[in-house]
Amino acid sequence: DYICILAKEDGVSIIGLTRGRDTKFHHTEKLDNGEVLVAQFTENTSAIKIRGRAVVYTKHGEIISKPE
Amino acid sequence: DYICILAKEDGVSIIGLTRGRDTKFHHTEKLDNGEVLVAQFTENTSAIKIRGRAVVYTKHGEIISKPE
Amino acid sequence: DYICILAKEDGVSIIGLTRGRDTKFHHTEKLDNGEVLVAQFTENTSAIKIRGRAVVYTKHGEIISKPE
Amino acid sequence: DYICILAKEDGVSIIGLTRGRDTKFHHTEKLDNGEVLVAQFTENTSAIKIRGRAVVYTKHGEIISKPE
Amino acid sequence: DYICILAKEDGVSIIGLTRGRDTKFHHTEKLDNGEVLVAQFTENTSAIKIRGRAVVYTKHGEIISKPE
Amino acid sequence: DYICILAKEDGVSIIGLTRGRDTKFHHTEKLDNGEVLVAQFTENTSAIKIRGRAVVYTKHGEIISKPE
Amino acid sequence: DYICILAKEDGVSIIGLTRGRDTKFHHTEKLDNGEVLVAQFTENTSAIKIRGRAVVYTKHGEIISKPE
Amino acid sequence: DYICILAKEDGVSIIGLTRGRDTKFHHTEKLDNGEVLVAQFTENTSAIKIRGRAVVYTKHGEIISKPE
Amino acid sequence: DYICILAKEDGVSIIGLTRGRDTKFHHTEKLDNGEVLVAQFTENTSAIKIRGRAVVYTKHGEIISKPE
Amino acid sequence: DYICILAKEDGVSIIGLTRGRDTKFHHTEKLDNGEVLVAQFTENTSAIKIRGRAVVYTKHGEIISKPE
Amino acid sequence: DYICILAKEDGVSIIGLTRGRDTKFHHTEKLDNGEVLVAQFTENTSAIKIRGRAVVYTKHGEIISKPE
Ligand SMILES: N[C@@H](Cc1c[nH]c2ccccc12)C(=O)O
Ligand SMILES: N[C@@H](Cc1c[nH]c2ccccc12)C(=O)O
Ligand SMILES: N[C@@H](Cc1c[nH]c2ccccc12)C(=O)O
Ligand SMILES: N[C@@H](Cc1c[nH]c2ccccc12)C(=O)O
Ligand SMILES: N[C@@H](Cc1c[nH]c2ccccc12)C(=O)O
Ligand SMILES: N[C@@H](Cc1c[nH]c2ccccc12)C(=O)O
Ligand SMILES: N[C@@H](Cc1c[nH]c2ccccc12)C(=O)O
Ligand SMILES: N[C@@H](Cc1c[nH]c2ccccc12)C(=O)O
Ligand SMILES: N[C@@H](Cc1c[nH]c2ccccc12)C(=O)O
Ligand SMILES: N[C@@H](Cc1c[nH]c2ccccc12)C(=O)O
Ligand SMILES: N[C@@H](Cc1c[nH]c2ccccc12)C(=O)O
Repeated sequence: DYICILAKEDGVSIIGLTRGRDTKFHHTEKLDNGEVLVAQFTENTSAIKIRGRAVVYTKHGEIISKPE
Repeated sequence: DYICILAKEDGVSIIGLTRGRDTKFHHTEKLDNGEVLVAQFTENTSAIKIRGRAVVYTKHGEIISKPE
Repeated sequence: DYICILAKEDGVSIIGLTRGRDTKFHHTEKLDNGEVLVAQFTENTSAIKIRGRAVVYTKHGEIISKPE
Repeated sequence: DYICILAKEDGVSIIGLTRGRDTKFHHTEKLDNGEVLVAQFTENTSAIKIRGRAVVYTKHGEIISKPE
Repeated sequence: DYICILAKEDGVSIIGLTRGRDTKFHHTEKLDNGEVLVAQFTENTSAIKIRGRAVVYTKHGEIISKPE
Repeated sequence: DYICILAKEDGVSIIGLTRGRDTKFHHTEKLDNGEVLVAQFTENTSAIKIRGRAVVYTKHGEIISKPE
Repeated sequence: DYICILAKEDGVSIIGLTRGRDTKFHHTEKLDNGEVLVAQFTENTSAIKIRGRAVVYTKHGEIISKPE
Repeated sequence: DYICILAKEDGVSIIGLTRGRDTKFHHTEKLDNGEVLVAQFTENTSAIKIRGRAVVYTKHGEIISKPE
Repeated sequence: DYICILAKEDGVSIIGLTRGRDTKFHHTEKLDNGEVLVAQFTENTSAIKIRGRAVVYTKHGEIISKPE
Repeated sequence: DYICILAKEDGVSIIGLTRGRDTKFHHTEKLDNGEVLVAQFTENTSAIKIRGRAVVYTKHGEIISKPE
Repeated sequence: DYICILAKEDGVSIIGLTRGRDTKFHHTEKLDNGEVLVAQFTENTSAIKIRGRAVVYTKHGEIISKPE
């Protein structure tokens, strides 16, 4: 399973949350406008948070974060 | 299996409920308006509760929490 | 496998029934109007009962509990 | 695998039949009008009997028990 | 794998045939008009026989036993 | 995997052929008009023969044995 | 995996070919007009030959052997 | 996985090629016009060659060998 | 997984490339016009090259090699 | 699981991010205009970042990076 | 999983990139115009690069490398 994020502005944050009893931010990947990140769920990442204007492509459809 | 939540107002709570004999809140992730969380079911999370105005994307369709 | 419940009134009960030879209520999650619970079947939960007015999203379609 | 039952009258019975060489009733869950039960097949339950007026949602479609 | 049977008259018989080298009747579940049985294939049941007027819901479609 | 047989006359034979190096008839289930048999392939049954007028429901469609 | 054969004349032959380094005929099942055989691939049968007029139902569609 | 071959002339050859480092012909099954062979890929057969006029039914569609 | 090749001229080459660190040609099967080869990927074959005019049937559609 | 990238300008970067607790860039593959890279998720790569103008083909659809 | 490449000019390069911590070119297969290569992902190949004018058939659709 993976999701895709297309940044629609500079400084979009893709934050990986830790798997396990604790839930912390283990990594933040910064995207500039037009950059794409394709990210899996992994042994270390069981939730992903997106901040900033972007299109998030998932198996449940496309979601626009920080819509107008 | 994962679900996606797009917050439609500030202060939306995504609450993870523990897997196992007991059912407690183990983590609450706060989302501001426009932020997105993509969250899996895991060894530690077997139920997820959503409070506040949001769109919840699941394999059974889109659900609007706290609709007008 | 999971189901989703969108409460349409305050005080909706989502009741987990125990897996195994005995069938008892092991947990009741109360939802207020507009709140959403996404709940899996687990090692401890093999049946789920819903009381009160809600929309239940399942792989067999949407079911309205306590319809008008 | 699970099925869903929406009771359409008070006193609907959802009966679990035992898995194994013997076939007995191990549990009866009573539903009042409008209540919903989502029930899996399990190590202990290999057949489910429904008595009273209800809608039964299964992978083979919706079945109305005790139709008019 | 399971099938569903909706009885359309009193006294419908759902007969479980034994799995293994021998084929015998190990259990007969009687249904009255309007009652529903949802029954799996199991370690003990590898064939199911239906006598009387009923609708049988299977992955290959709906079959009406003892049609007019 | 299972198939369904709806007998359209009395005396329809559903014959189980043995799995293994030898191919013999291990069981014949007789159906009267309107009766239904739902039968799996098993450790003991790797082929099924149908004699008499019936509708055979399979994953490849419906087959009418002994058509007019 | 199984195939279905509906004989359209008397004396149709369904021949099982052996699995393994050698390929021999291990069994021939004779069908009369209107009879149906539903046959799996097995540990002993890795190819099936059909002689005579019949309809062969497979996952790739229906094939008419010895067409007019 | 299996393929089906319907011979459209006498003397159609279905040739099994060996699995492994070497590729040789291990068996040739001759079909007369109208005969059908349903053949699996196996531990011994990893490629199948068809010579003569026939219809070859595969998961990628129907192929006519030695077309007019 | 297998692909099918229908030769559209004499002398079509179906070349098996070795699996592993080295990539060499381990077998070339020659097809004459109208002949068909159905070939799997195997422990020894992880790539297949086609030279000459043919139709190649794959899960991604039909490809015409050496088109006009 | 794999994704495909078609570069629409020179100097497109396909960056592999490491799987595990740390998230670093382990490899950058440079593509010139018109070149294609088909890349899997692997034991070493759990996220892929794309910089520059390209079309990214994924199971969730086609994404244009650095759109006009 | 495999992809197909149909060369649309002479000298098309299909390059296999190594699986593992390092990413190097382990093999380049040269195709002339009209030749087809069907190539799997393997223990040794986790990414494939295509240079030159070709049609690349993948599960995400057809991609034209070095389009006009
Ligand atoms: N550490 C949590 C992270 C998480 C996943 N899904 C969640 C849903 C709600 C809250 C937290 C989470 C876990 O692995 O389970
Ligand atoms: N602790 C419970 C949480 C839960 C999952 N699904 C439920 C349904 C109803 C009530 C509680 C639950 C369990 O793992 O089973
Ligand atoms: N304890 C029961 C709960 C149950 C599941 N499905 C049921 C159907 C009917 C009655 C009870 C049940 C079991 O695990 O099997
Ligand atoms: N004890 C039986 C219950 C059962 C399941 N399916 C049936 C069909 C017919 C009669 C009984 C059954 C068994 O586990 O097999
Ligand atoms: N005892 C038989 C029952 C059976 C299953 N499918 C059949 C088809 C025909 C006749 C008998 C059967 C078996 O397990 O195999
Ligand atoms: N004993 C045979 C029965 C059989 C299955 N499929 C067949 C096809 C043709 C002839 C016989 C068979 C076997 O298990 O393989
Ligand atoms: N004995 C052969 C039978 C066979 C299966 N598929 C074939 C295709 C062609 C020729 C023979 C066969 C085998 O198991 O492999
Ligand atoms: N012996 C070869 C046969 C083969 C299968 N697919 C092929 C494709 C091309 C050439 C040969 C083959 C193998 O098992 O791999
Ligand atoms: N020996 C290589 C063959 C190969 C498969 N897919 C490829 C793609 C490109 C180049 C070579 C290949 C391997 O098994 O991996
Ligand atoms: N090292 C991380 C890389 C990663 C995958 N998905 C992510 C999502 C967000 C942030 C980082 C990641 C991991 O394997 O889990
Ligand atoms: N050696 C790398 C090759 C690779 C696969 N997918 C990638 C994506 C981006 C960069 C490199 C790669 C690996 O196996 O993981």
